[in-house]
Amino acid sequence: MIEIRELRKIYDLGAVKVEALAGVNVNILENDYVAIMGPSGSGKSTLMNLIGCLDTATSGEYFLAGERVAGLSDKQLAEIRNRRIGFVFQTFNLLPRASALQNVELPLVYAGESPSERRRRAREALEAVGLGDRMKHKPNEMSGGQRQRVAIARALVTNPAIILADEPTGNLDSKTGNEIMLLLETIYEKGNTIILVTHEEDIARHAHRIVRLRDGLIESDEVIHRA
Amino acid sequence: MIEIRELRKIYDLGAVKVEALAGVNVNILENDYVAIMGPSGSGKSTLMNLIGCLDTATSGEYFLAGERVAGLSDKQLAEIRNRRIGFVFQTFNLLPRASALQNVELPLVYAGESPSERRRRAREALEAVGLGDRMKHKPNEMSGGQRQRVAIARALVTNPAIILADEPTGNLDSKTGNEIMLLLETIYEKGNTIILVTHEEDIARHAHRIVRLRDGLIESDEVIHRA
Ligand SMILES: Nc1ncnc2c1ncn2[C@@H]1O[C@H](COP(=O)(O)OP(=O)(O)OP(=O)(O)O)[C@@H](O)[C@H]1O
Ligand SMILES: Nc1ncnc2c1ncn2[C@@H]1O[C@H](COP(=O)(O)OP(=O)(O)OP(=O)(O)O)[C@@H](O)[C@H]1O
Ligand SMILES: [Mg+2]
Ligand SMILES: [Mg+2]
Repeated sequence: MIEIRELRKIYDLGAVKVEALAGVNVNILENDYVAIMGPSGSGKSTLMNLIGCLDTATSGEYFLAGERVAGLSDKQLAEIRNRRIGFVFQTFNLLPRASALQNVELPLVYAGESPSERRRRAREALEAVGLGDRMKHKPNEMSGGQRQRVAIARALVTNPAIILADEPTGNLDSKTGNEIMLLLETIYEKGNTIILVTHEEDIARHAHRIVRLRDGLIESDEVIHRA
Repeated sequence: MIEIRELRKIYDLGAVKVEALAGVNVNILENDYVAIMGPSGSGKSTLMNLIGCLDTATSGEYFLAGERVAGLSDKQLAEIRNRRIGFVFQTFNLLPRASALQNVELPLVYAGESPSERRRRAREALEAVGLGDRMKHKPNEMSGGQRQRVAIARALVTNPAIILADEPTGNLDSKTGNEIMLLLETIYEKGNTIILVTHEEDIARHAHRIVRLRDGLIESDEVIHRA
């Protein structure tokens, strides 16, 4: 499903170049459940952005469902981002002037759903993350963990084939974090592919496989026995 | 040092009122080290904002070093925020167009330090959080955990009497998180007061006392034996 060969990403800041990914090789299968771990600054979010077609690599190859991503047009990339991928950003990236409901409806607007269908599905997604009573609130009228959950609901609302979640429980207490992991589990059982970045070992243990990054390279890639 | 009686905070959104704090009573001593825990949405950040004089309570009393905070002028509150309190925000709140160094220098500008002294101290604070090689980078040229560490460095650079840290390790891997906890420990040993919000039990165990919030009320307040 996802084949990555010698992927490199260099950020050029003029005076200095930062090699965020230094030649990453990884394959992720359909219905795989992978946790990506590693120190702060090791390249996790950079790798997620490349997988999610939000950014392009400096060199190397990325094949998504057999297609060479570097060869796709902007329009085709936008199509992939909207239809096949749900992204939970490390910094949430919510629209500040829109309510939780409006934020979660947005991917459904792009998908061309009718207003009543959008509303119904967005409401369902917010209830699934425990925010049924916060639908009309704007991001700055919510707690950090509530905003994180709006970002999660938005990523899941189109039922995308691939879910990329960058530290989805970073701002959640353990009980709420576990509820989110249970939600991801039900989605996983329906056949979706899940790639999640986390720095917490007990969150990572919900996955089937742990890939560890260090200094822009994969240090280890192990299947784990799930609890 | 901090005396709080029946503190209430109600957010009025017109159609709905949210009672974020429902009558909190807590005393925090000088050189205390308190961890605040509780579910997402239980009022932790709201309580931190009130303690940090960033917001005002709806009712109840807050005495800081014997002074009644509700009776202070805006100028006096700004003075307290700049001189006595260092705040690590849950959402970092860095200036997007300034470098890490400039962001960390900002509290020293308010404190009237000379440019060379500011530069020296900001550089030291960034090195203390492991970002010696990221000083010229802007926030969007850094990873999530690096931005979090810039926010921490900025809160510590004036050596404030009270440090309020809202989920300071939420975006950090365990090794980097432990380095930050060691840094807070050295500051604590110098006599500063530390109040930290965390949802991770093993981070909380670095503190001397754990206060647990639920639905805007204090559910428990226990001294713990430190590991
Ligand atoms: N500006 C606001 N306007 C309206 N409601 C708000 C506002 N800020 C917070 N709230 C609400 O007040 C309650 C407490 O929020 P607070 O941010 O203190 O929670 P928290 O314990 O820090 O949560 P988290 O662990 O998710 O960060 C939440 O239910 C939230 O929706
Ligand atoms: N836009 C950018 N410009 C320059 N350098 C960048 C940029 N984005 C990230 N970097 C650098 O690339 C490296 C990898 O960043 P990345 O965000 O992928 O790390 P990460 O593993 O997600 O870290 P964290 O756990 O702290 O979120 C870091 O050293 C960072 O400073
Ligand atoms: Mg990251
Ligand atoms: Mg909070």
